[in-house]
Amino acid sequence: DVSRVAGIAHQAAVAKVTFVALVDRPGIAQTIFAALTIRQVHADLIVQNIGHQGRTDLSFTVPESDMEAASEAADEVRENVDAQSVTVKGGLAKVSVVGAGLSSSLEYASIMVGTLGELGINIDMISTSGIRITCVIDGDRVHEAVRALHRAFRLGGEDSWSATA
Amino acid sequence: DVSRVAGIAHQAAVAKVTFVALVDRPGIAQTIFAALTIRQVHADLIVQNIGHQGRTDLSFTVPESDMEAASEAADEVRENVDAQSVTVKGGLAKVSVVGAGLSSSLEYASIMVGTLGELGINIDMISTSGIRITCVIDGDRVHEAVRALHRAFRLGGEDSWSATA
Ligand SMILES: C[C@@H](O)[C@H](N)C(=O)O
Ligand SMILES: C[C@@H](O)[C@H](N)C(=O)O
Repeated sequence: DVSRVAGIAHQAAVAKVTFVALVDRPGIAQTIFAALTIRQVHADLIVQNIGHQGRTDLSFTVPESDMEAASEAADEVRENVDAQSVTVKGGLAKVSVVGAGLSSSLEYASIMVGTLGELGINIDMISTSGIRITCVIDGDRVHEAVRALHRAFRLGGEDSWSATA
Repeated sequence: DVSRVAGIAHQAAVAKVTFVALVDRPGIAQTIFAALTIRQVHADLIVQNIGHQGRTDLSFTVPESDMEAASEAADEVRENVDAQSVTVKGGLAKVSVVGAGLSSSLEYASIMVGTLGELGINIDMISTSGIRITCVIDGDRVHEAVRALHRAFRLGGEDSWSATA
């Protein structure tokens, strides 16, 4: 039942900045975001997953046009949070399935990642909420992904918008 | 300017299942979600961040009442996705700041993680979208966190709801 899906959103020219292996203790994320806020870095998506041996990675996406500034800001904070390194990757895109109650079943996420998997598109990051499932993928594949997701969720061409995915 | 924040949502009794170090190639997420869908596992939050040396972790949260079933389902799929292990952690909670246009500035995320950092509450996972910033934290600290976030975002007691954070 794909009726819960309202549309497909996408955003091209996305970059990702990652603090690799930072210390996983209270106050570390605070140090990072306070420093990035002062430098007026605008992050779209922020993702942190499980840590291992007391360290974890924290990533955020920015428009590719902000990649330089974001990377510089992250480098300045790196030592304060004892991150092993800061990595930056451009040429990415975000693609999102948008609707209501998408987390009521894994069916929606399954159709989305299944569609990308069939096309051989690797998923670089995943972030979901009740109304949105977002995958970060290679920027070269975004239009192909959007078209295929339209078909998979039986949407017309007009149910698509480019902006904040 | 905290006027964009509509309220604080939280969900107690949350568990997290993680596929540790699975192969980072197309179709892997598809295999996972197809298998979990068949077994009717309901995941709230799905997070995957950057990979290292061709492997990455993929986590999802479930209500603690589904922890057993979710962990068994994940174990059955583990070999198909060549994950080093599957870990399960209960006793967690989700707390979310909810509003519109929250990704317009890192200020909101910064106040949220700053509030948790001041209390010495460790952030286990982070996931954001334009209308929601969610942190997974230790379940014992959820009520303290919700109260402090109300103060930090200058909300009245009635701007809070417990449900899908
Ligand atoms: C890594 C970072 O999120 C840390 N766990 C914190 O609470 O600040
Ligand atoms: C790890 C998993 O997301 C993989 N990258 C995939 O595309 O399926």
